Amino acid sequence: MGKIVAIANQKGGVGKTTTAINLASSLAVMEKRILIIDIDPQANATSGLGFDPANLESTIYDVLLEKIPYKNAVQKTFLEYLDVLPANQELVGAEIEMVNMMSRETRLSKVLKNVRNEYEYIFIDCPPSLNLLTVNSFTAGDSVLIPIQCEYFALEGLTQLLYTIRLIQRNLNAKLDLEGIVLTMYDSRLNLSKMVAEEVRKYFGDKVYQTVISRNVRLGEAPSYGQPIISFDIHSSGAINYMKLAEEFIHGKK
Amino acid sequence: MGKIVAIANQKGGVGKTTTAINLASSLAVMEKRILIIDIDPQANATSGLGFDPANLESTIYDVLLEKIPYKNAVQKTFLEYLDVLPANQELVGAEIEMVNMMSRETRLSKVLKNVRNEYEYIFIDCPPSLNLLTVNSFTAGDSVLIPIQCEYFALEGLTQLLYTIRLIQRNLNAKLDLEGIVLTMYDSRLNLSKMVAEEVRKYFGDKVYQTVISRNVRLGEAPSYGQPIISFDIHSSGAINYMKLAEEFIHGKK
Ligand SMILES: Nc1ncnc2c1ncn2[C@@H]1O[C@H](COP(=O)(O)OP(=O)(O)OP(=O)(O)O)[C@@H](O)[C@H]1O
Ligand SMILES: Nc1ncnc2c1ncn2[C@@H]1O[C@H](COP(=O)(O)OP(=O)(O)OP(=O)(O)O)[C@@H](O)[C@H]1O
Ligand SMILES: [Mg+2]
Ligand SMILES: [Mg+2]
Repeated sequence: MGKIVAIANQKGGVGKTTTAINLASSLAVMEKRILIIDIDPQANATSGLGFDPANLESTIYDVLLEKIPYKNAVQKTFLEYLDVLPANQELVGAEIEMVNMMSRETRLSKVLKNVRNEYEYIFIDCPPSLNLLTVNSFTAGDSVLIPIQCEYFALEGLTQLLYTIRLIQRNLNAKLDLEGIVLTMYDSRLNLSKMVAEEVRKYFGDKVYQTVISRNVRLGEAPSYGQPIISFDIHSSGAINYMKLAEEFIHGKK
Repeated sequence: MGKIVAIANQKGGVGKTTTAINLASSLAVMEKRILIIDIDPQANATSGLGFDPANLESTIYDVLLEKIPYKNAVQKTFLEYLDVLPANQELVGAEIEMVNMMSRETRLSKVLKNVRNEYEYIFIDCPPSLNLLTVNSFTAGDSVLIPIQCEYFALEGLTQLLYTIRLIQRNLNAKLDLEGIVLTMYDSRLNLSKMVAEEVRKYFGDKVYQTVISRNVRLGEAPSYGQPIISFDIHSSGAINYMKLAEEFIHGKK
């Protein structure tokens, strides 16, 4: 039985998409069958894997709003065990379109009913906002993986995020769990990075992965070639960090 | 007559809040009367200026939803010419609460009717999303200032943002203009930074400020002390960059 993991944090630019693409592809290389669902209208996970959001037959928008089967929108990638359910900018309108629909929070969980039989892990790359698309991801998900950038503002939004997760657990999805917290863009030369990392470990203890993702320009370059880091530059610190994270993710850190 | 400038980009973590705080405070030091409006539920501009979002009598939420006069929520800062209209996490609910209201897109412009008489520049720090709060800011604003991070994904979302601005110009606010584009987190050692900066200047020509904001850790440290860079470390490259940007902003770059 597969597991659905939402990758979320309403703070922008903290490494949600980079973690979705690179954790998923590291697991795919370990021959785990993986699906990435891009539910962000920016469609960065879609383009970061080499697809052009403007030229797709069908996307998550059609699955959510028109209720076509999710399989019709899934795209294969050049990694055998990695598929992607892409997004495009039509998704910008989904929020407003869904607000007045019946059971607007559970549309995604309904359309993903059988996905756990097809894949071992399903990662949902969320937008930087606690909106209906993120709420749908929390309702459909088994757990939430939270990337936290080693910067001051990154600490601020955590209470809001945890509050939203608790709201979903109480009202929409009792089984939703915190999968873990991964520290990103860590720069060992900066006190700021060290300070934030210490604070996060102090509050969240063993919910924080031992593996820390360091700042590495190759992670920023890889998406412009439409590739995950593992195929773009397997010797980079970024690739090593994400492969280690994938190991820790599978074998359970806590 | 004052000017309302929305600082927006739906891509997360590109330096919207950092630009709002530091451009505004550099102008305040030049004795221009400045108001920062924080319309992001993360309330980073509020906390970055030393306020605790959880301990405020009234915020932009009360102004937008309860219609209290904006002056009742304005806070003075330790810079004589800089005030802030703060946010807190109540704003998370504003989106859904406003969707079914009459003229939901023009609520902010109505409550800010007289603000141009009180301040020379009013900067609105927007959330990383093209949602109703951002649409309200575009409807109330005279122009949009777009920070662009020198990273690959930063280029992806621009068409969506420009499309939204055109929609607002056509349907809600014909006078809305593009104030300018500022390149942020530039690292002169990285080809990625150079490549993105070149692309942006190619497409946008003289709409792009000459001043580039370099990556500078002091900009990331300043908010943890609740201070703009100009009072936290006036000799830092971050402070010099934002003071130069303020000069260029006032004297018109183009
Ligand atoms: N460890 C890292 N080292 C260097 N650059 C990184 C790292 N992780 C992410 N980046 C870069 O930082 C930027 C932000 O990362 P990313 O887009 O993954 O964040 P996000 O949380 O998905 O953003 P959004 O909130 O807009 O969805 C991107 O340009 C990405 O390439
Ligand atoms: N020039 C810079 N050099 C170094 N760090 C920077 C710079 N500009 C911003 N930062 C840091 O990068 C992070 C993202 O910046 P900021 O929060 O201003 O972006 P934002 O666009 O407002 O994010 P959001 O989309 O979440 O609102 C912050 O931690 C900030 O302190
Ligand atoms: Mg993303
Ligand atoms: Mg911000």
